Amino acid sequence: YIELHKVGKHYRMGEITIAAATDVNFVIEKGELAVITGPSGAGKTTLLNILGGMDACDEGEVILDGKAISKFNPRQLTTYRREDVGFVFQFYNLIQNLTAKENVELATEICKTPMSAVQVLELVGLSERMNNFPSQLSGGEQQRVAIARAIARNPKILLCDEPTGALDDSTGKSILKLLQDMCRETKMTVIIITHNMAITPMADRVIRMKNGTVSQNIVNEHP
Amino acid sequence: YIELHKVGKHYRMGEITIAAATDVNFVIEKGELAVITGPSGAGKTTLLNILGGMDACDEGEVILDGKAISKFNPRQLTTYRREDVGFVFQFYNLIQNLTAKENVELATEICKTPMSAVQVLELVGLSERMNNFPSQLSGGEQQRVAIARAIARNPKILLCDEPTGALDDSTGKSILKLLQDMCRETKMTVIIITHNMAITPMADRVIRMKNGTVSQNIVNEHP
Ligand SMILES: Nc1ncnc2c1ncn2[C@@H]1O[C@H](COP(=O)(O)OP(=O)(O)OP(=O)(O)O)[C@@H](O)[C@H]1O
Ligand SMILES: Nc1ncnc2c1ncn2[C@@H]1O[C@H](COP(=O)(O)OP(=O)(O)OP(=O)(O)O)[C@@H](O)[C@H]1O
Ligand SMILES: [Mg+2]
Ligand SMILES: [Mg+2]
Repeated sequence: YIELHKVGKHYRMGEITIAAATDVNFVIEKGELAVITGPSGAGKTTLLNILGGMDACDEGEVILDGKAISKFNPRQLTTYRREDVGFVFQFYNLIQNLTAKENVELATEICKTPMSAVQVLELVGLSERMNNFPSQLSGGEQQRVAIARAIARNPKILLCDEPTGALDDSTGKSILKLLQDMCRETKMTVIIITHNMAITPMADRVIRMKNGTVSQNIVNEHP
Repeated sequence: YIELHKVGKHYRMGEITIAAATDVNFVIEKGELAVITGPSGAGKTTLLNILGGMDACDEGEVILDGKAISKFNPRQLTTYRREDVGFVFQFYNLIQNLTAKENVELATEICKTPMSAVQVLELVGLSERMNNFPSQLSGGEQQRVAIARAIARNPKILLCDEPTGALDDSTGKSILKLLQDMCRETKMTVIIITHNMAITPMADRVIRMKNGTVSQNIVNEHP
């Protein structure tokens, strides 16, 4: 469903070239919950940005559902990002002067088959706080609004960069169980970047990165 | 060294009052590494903001080094924040158009006994990236700049809100070991909010919070 062939990305900074990703190869099947893990600076966010059409790779190919998104022009990428991708950013990116509920509603406005904002906010445990602004919410509460916003779009692929970083263990686990359930019920393909190794047994696939490349590709038979 | 007596903080939002902290009582000895832990929304950031003079409590007393900071006027609070406190925020708060090194240098400009920016950035493993801007750094790299910036000020108390949230296990451990060493060598009092329960054995004291109040106060004899 998702295929990466020899994907590379580098940043040129004066005389130095930083290789953020080098010769990255992997596949992810439709409806899988895949986890990308690895040390700080390994290239995880870089890969997710490429998968989400937020950034272009310099070498290699990215194919999703048969289409080569690495060859998309800007307009095709915009459509791809708007219709097919749900994104949870490493830094929550909520709109400060909209409430939690309004943040979710805005994200689903141009969506074909959105979920109800109230329902999704209940699913992440925020029914009591949905009329609050981000500045009136704790770090973990803001992170959950960001997750609700991405899920509500009912995307083909859901990309999450450290979705449980600011959550305590039990809230984090229930969020992951929620993502796992949605994965299985709606055939949504979920890719999660995390440092939390406790998550990896719940995934169908674990992609370990190191220094910009894939060091290990593990398939779990019974997650 | 640090004493909290019956500290409370609430937010009034229309008809509803949210009790962010209620009847909080604990002491922390000079030179201790204390960890505050607890579920999302428990009141941890609220407490840290009060300890750091960023926010005032509504009830109770906060005493540091014999002074009642809960009674400080705005000018005393400003001096307190500038000279005595190092703060690592839950969201990194780096200045986007200054490099990592410049961010640290700025923070130590009005400091009495700062550490060298270059040295501290080496301590957190960023000697190769100190001339980069925050947007050119990974999430974990930005978090480490924020930590370096707080440490370099050589403060009396160092307050860290989830300092290792975006770091992989091994980088996170080395950062905590660094904080633990500084605690012991410089008699700096360090207070860390974290969800990472693996950290708690390294602390001298663990304060567990739940629903705005302290549920458990544990002293480790041999951390
Ligand atoms: N705009 C940029 N310019 C230069 N270098 C960059 C840029 N963005 C990322 N990098 C570098 O590319 C490498 C990979 O970065 P990336 O953000 O993908 O890491 P990561 O695996 O997400 O790390 P973390 O766990 O710390 O968030 C890092 O060395 C980073 O410093
Ligand atoms: N400005 C505000 N207005 C209203 N309520 C607030 C405000 N700031 C915090 N709260 C509420 O106070 C409670 C405690 O918040 P706090 O940020 O201290 O939690 P926390 O323990 O840091 O949580 P997390 O682990 O999710 O970061 C939460 O229920 C939060 O929603
Ligand atoms: Mg990252
Ligand atoms: Mg918090």
